Amino acid sequence: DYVAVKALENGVTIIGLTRGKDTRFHHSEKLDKGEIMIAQFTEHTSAIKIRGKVEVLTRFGIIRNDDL
Amino acid sequence: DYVAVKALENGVTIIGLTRGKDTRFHHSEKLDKGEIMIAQFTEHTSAIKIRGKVEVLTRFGIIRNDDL
Amino acid sequence: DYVAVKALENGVTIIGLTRGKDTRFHHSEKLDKGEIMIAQFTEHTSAIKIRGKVEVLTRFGIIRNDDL
Amino acid sequence: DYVAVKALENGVTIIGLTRGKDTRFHHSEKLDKGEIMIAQFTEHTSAIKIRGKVEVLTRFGIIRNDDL
Amino acid sequence: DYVAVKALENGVTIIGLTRGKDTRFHHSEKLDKGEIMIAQFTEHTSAIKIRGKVEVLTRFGIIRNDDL
Amino acid sequence: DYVAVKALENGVTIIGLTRGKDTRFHHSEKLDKGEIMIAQFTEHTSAIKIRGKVEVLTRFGIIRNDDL
Amino acid sequence: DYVAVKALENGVTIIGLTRGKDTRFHHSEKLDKGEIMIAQFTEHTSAIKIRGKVEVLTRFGIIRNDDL
Amino acid sequence: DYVAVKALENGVTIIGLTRGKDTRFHHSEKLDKGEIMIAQFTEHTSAIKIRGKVEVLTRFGIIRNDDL
Amino acid sequence: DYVAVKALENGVTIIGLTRGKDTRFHHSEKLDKGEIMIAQFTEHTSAIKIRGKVEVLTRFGIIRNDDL
Amino acid sequence: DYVAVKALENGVTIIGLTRGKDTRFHHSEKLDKGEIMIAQFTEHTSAIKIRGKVEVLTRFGIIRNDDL
Amino acid sequence: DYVAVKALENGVTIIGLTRGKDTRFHHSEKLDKGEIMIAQFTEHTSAIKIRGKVEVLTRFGIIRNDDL
Ligand SMILES: N[C@@H](Cc1c[nH]c2ccccc12)C(=O)O
Ligand SMILES: N[C@@H](Cc1c[nH]c2ccccc12)C(=O)O
Ligand SMILES: N[C@@H](Cc1c[nH]c2ccccc12)C(=O)O
Ligand SMILES: N[C@@H](Cc1c[nH]c2ccccc12)C(=O)O
Ligand SMILES: N[C@@H](Cc1c[nH]c2ccccc12)C(=O)O
Ligand SMILES: N[C@@H](Cc1c[nH]c2ccccc12)C(=O)O
Ligand SMILES: N[C@@H](Cc1c[nH]c2ccccc12)C(=O)O
Ligand SMILES: N[C@@H](Cc1c[nH]c2ccccc12)C(=O)O
Ligand SMILES: N[C@@H](Cc1c[nH]c2ccccc12)C(=O)O
Ligand SMILES: N[C@@H](Cc1c[nH]c2ccccc12)C(=O)O
Ligand SMILES: N[C@@H](Cc1c[nH]c2ccccc12)C(=O)O
Repeated sequence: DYVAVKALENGVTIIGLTRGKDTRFHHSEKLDKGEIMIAQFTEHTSAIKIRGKVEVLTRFGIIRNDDL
Repeated sequence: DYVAVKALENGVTIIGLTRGKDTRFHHSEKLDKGEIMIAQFTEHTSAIKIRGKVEVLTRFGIIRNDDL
Repeated sequence: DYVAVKALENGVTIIGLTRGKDTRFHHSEKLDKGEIMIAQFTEHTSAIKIRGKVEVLTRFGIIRNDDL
Repeated sequence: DYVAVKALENGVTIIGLTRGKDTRFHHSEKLDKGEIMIAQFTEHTSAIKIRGKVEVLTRFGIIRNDDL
Repeated sequence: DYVAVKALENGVTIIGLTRGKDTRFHHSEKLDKGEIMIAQFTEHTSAIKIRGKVEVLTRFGIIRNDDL
Repeated sequence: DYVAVKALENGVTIIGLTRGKDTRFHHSEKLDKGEIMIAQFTEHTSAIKIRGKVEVLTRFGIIRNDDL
Repeated sequence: DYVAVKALENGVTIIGLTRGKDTRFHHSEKLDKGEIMIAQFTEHTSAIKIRGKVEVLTRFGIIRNDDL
Repeated sequence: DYVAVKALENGVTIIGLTRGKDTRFHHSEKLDKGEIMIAQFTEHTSAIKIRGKVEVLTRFGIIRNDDL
Repeated sequence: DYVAVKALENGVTIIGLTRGKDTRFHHSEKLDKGEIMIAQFTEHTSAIKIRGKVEVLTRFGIIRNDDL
Repeated sequence: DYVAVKALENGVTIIGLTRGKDTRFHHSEKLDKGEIMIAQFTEHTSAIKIRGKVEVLTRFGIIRNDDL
Repeated sequence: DYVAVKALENGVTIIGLTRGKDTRFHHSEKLDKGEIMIAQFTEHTSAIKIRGKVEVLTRFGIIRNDDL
């Protein structure tokens, strides 16, 4: 499974949280406006946190946060 | 399987409950307004509890609690 | 498989019933109004009982009990 | 696989029938009006019998018996 | 796989037929009007016979026999 | 996989044909009008033959033969 | 996988062709008008040939040959 | 997987091509008008060639060649 | 998986390309107008090339090239 | 999984990129106008690059580039 | 799983990010306007980053970034 993220502004961050007993940030990818990141869940990533204005395509629908 | 959560206000918490005989909180992730968390069920997380105003995309539909 | 529960009032309880020959309550999670719990069926939980006003999203549709 | 049952009156019973050569009742769960039970088929439960007024969500559709 | 049966009258019987070379009745469950039985196919049950007025939900559609 | 058969008249027969090199009848179940039989394909049954007026629900649609 | 055949006339034949290097007829089942045969593909049957007026339900749609 | 072929004229041929490094005809089945053949892909058949006027039901749709 | 090809003119060729490090033609099947070939991807065929006017049914839709 | 490509002009190239740590071109197939190539992802091909005017059928929809 | 990318301008880059504890760029493929790349997630690629104006077809929908 993966999610697809389109940055709607500069400075968006896609953060991978570790799988396992412990939950911490293992990677943070910076996106500028218009850049796209398609990220899987993996052996090392069991949660993804997103900061900044984005459009996210998930299996269960689309999330936008630029209207809040 | 995962769920996708969009915080509609500051101070939202996404809580992972332990898998197994015992049920307790193993992690609590704070989200500010607009932040998004996409969290899987895992070897360590068999239930997720959410506090605060959110929109949640699940396999079975969308939940919002800002109208209560 | 999981179900997603939104509490429509304070004092809602989500009860896990044990898997196996014996059927008893192994955990009861209290939810306040607006709180959301997304709970899997697991090695230890083969039935879930819910008390209080809720909206439940299941694979087979949505259940509400606030109109009874 | 599971079924989701909403009790429409007090005194509803959800009965688990044993899997195997022999078919007998191994557990009977009482539900009051509005209470919800979501019950899987399991290693020990291969049939479920329901008494009382209910709404049942199954993979193949919804059953109500309050109109009979 | 399972089927869901709602009894539309008293005295309905749900009969389990044995799996294997031999085909005979191994269990007969009586249902009164309104009672519901949800029965799986199992290691011991490869056919189900139903007598009396019922509504049956199957994967392939709904069967009623009260109009004959 | 299974098929669901509703007898539309008395004297309907559901015949199980043997799986394997040889094809012969191993069981014949009589149904009276309104009786329902839900029969799986099994280790011993790889074909099913039906005589008499019926409605049959299959994965690929419904068959009726009372209009011929 | 199986196909469901309804005979629209007397003298319909459902022929099983052998699986393997060699292709020959291993069984021919006669159907009279209105009779129904539901036949799987099996370890011994990798093709099915039908002679006579029929309606056939397959996974990919319905075939009738009575209009030719 | 299989395909279902209805002959729209006499003299239709359904040809099985061998699976493996080599591709040659291993069987050719003659169909007269109205005859139906339902043929699987198998350990020995990885391609099927059809000559003559037919209607073919495949997983991806229906092919007719009588209008060319 | 397979594709189904209907030749819309004489001299259509269906070419199998080898699976593996090396990519070359291992078989070329000639089709005359109206002939149909249904070809799987196999241990030896990981790409298929088609020359001439055809209609091709694939899992993802229909391709025609007679309008170019 | 595969994709189906129809060349809309002469000189279209379908390029296979190697699977593994290293990403390089292992094969380039030339297509003339109207020719069709249906290419799988394989042990050796984990990405496909296409140059020239084409219509591509993928699991997720159709891509054309002749309008740019 | 794969995604399909159509470059809407020159100088588009498709970047593969490494699978595992460490997240870094292992390959960057340049696309000119109209070129198409269809890229799988693999043993070595668990995230894909895209720079430049594109249309991306994913399992969950289409992303364009030329309107920002
Ligand atoms: N190396 C990471 C790459 C990755 C995948 N998904 C992510 C989401 C966020 C951040 C990094 C990632 C991993 O395999 O898990
Ligand atoms: N380390 C946690 C990360 C996580 C996944 N889903 C969660 C839900 C809530 C809190 C933490 C998580 C785990 O693998 O289980
Ligand atoms: N520790 C419990 C957590 C849980 C999952 N689903 C539940 C439903 C109700 C109560 C607790 C739970 C378990 O793994 O089973
Ligand atoms: N201990 C029981 C719990 C249960 C599951 N489904 C049920 C249905 C009815 C009664 C009890 C149950 C079991 O694992 O089987
Ligand atoms: N003990 C039976 C219970 C049962 C399941 N499905 C049934 C249908 C009819 C009668 C009994 C049953 C079994 O496991 O098979
Ligand atoms: N004993 C039989 C029961 C049966 C299943 N499906 C049938 C269809 C027809 C007749 C009998 C059956 C079997 O397991 O195969
Ligand atoms: N004995 C046969 C029965 C059968 C199944 N499908 C058929 C189709 C045609 C004729 C016979 C059959 C077999 O197992 O294969
Ligand atoms: N003996 C052949 C029968 C067959 C299956 N599909 C076919 C298609 C064409 C011709 C013959 C066949 C086989 O198992 O492969
Ligand atoms: N012998 C070939 C037959 C074949 C299957 N699909 C094809 C496509 C094109 C040409 C030949 C074929 C194989 O098994 O692979
Ligand atoms: N020999 C190649 C054939 C191939 C499949 N898909 C491709 C896409 C592009 C170029 C070549 C191919 C392989 O098995 O991988
Ligand atoms: N060699 C790479 C090829 C590749 C697949 N998907 C990609 C996405 C981006 C860049 C390269 C790739 C791999 O197998 O992983």
